[in-house]
Amino acid sequence: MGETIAIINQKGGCGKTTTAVNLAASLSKLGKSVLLIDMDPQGNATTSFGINKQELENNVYSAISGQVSVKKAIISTMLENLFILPSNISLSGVEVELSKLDNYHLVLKDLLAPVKDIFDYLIIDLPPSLGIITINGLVASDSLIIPIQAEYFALEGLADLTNTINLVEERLRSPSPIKGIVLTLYDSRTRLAKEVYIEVKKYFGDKKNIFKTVISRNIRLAEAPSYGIPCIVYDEESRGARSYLKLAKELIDSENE
Amino acid sequence: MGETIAIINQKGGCGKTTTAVNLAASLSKLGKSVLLIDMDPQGNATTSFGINKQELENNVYSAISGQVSVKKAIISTMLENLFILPSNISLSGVEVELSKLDNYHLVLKDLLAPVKDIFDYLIIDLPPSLGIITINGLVASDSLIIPIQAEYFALEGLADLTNTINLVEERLRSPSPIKGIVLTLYDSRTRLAKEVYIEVKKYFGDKKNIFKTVISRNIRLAEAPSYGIPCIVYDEESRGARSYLKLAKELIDSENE
Ligand SMILES: Nc1ncnc2c1ncn2[C@@H]1O[C@H](COP(=O)(O)OP(=O)(O)OP(=O)(O)O)[C@@H](O)[C@H]1O
Ligand SMILES: Nc1ncnc2c1ncn2[C@@H]1O[C@H](COP(=O)(O)OP(=O)(O)OP(=O)(O)O)[C@@H](O)[C@H]1O
Ligand SMILES: [Mg+2]
Ligand SMILES: [Mg+2]
Repeated sequence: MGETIAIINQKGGCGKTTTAVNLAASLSKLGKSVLLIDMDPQGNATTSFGINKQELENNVYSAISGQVSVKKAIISTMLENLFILPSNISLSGVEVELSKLDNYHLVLKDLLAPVKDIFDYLIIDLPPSLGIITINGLVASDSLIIPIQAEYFALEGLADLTNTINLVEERLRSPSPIKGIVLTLYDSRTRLAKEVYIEVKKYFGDKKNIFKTVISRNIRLAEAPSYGIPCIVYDEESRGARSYLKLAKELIDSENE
Repeated sequence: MGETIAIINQKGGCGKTTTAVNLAASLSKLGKSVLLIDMDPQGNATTSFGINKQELENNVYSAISGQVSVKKAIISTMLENLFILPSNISLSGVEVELSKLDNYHLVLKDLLAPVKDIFDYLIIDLPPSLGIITINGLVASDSLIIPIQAEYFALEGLADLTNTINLVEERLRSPSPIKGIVLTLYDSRTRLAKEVYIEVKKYFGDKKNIFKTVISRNIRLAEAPSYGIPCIVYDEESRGARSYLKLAKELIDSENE
């Protein structure tokens, strides 16, 4: 039975896509079968695998709108155990369209149901907002990973994010426990990063929620997407690739506890 | 007659709020009267001035929904010539509400009409999306400034952004010329930054659209919001504060050409 994990944070640029892509790639390298679902109209997770967004025959929007089955929209990547449900700007129309449906919040969960058992992990990349696409991501997921950039605005957004998670749990009866918080773009030389890290620990209380693995700023993570390959393929020895492999191992270990 | 400038880019974390806040503060230091409009439900521009988002009596949403006049929702800041129309998470409900109106795209333009002539500049901070709030920002503005982080995903998003700008111009008959592109979070030590800069110049063709001022990465810009003051107040001598002052001067000079 596959575990569906949504990578969520409405703050822009905090490393959601970089985490979704490199965590999915690392899990597949560790022998897990993984489906990466790009639920961001920007399609950054899709282009991170060298896929031409404009020329896609099928994508997550054509599957959601019923033009094609989800199985037909899934494509393989250069990694053996890793598949992707790609997206492009066509997905941006879905928020207004879904808002007219009664069960607008179950659309993604229902779409993924036929393929959930084929994979060990289903990783969902979400856009920087708390709208209907993100609500769908919350309802479809079994658990959440929250990437937090160690900067001030990230702290500001935590209350809005946890409020939304709690609302979905109460009103839509769809709990998604937080699997973990991962510090991203971490620059240990700055006082700001350390201060924010301390505040994040205070905010989330018991330590079990914060991954021990911290993802430092590493230029190889930012370069890899321009070559259309995940960092573990672009530069396996880089600090960035090794951090995400470590995060993947920490994630798998936490399942066995 | 005030000029309304929207700071726009759907890519998250590219420096929209940092540019809106520090450009507005710099223009006010140069003697211009400025209104900063926070159209992002995250409310980062609002908290950049030490304003408690949760305790706000009035905000841009209460003005848009007609509970209070726009004049009553505007508050002063620590800078003499700078005022702000603040926001908080209450704004996130507006996209679905406005989608039901025929003139959904004119709401912000009509809201600002009574105050447009009171200021020299009205600067609009927008969220990381191309939804109804951003469309309102495009229609309400006379011109646009596009902050671009010198990284790969920023290039990916340019086509979607310029398509949206052109659509609003043709379908909603509301042209907003691009006043300029500003490179943000620029790290001149990396090859990636230089490569992206070259690609951006290729994409936008004639040089006149790209501001000569490049905003380098400078930790003081990221620290200032945690003290609730713009960088020019937090550390006037910092590279970050000086870059935005230079950008403000370049903007004013371009008006006089
Ligand atoms: N650890 C890191 N080291 C260096 N660069 C990074 C790292 N993580 C992310 N980046 C870069 O920072 C930028 C923002 O990251 P990314 O796009 O993954 O964030 P996001 O949260 O998905 O953004 P959005 O809100 O737009 O979806 C990208 O250019 C990415 O390449
Ligand atoms: N030139 C800079 N030097 C250092 N830090 C910066 C700079 N510009 C922005 N930052 C920091 O980078 C992060 C992203 O910037 P900011 O929040 O302004 O981007 P944004 O485009 O408004 O994000 P969003 O898409 O979430 O609205 C913030 O933590 C900010 O403090
Ligand atoms: Mg992303
Ligand atoms: Mg912002």
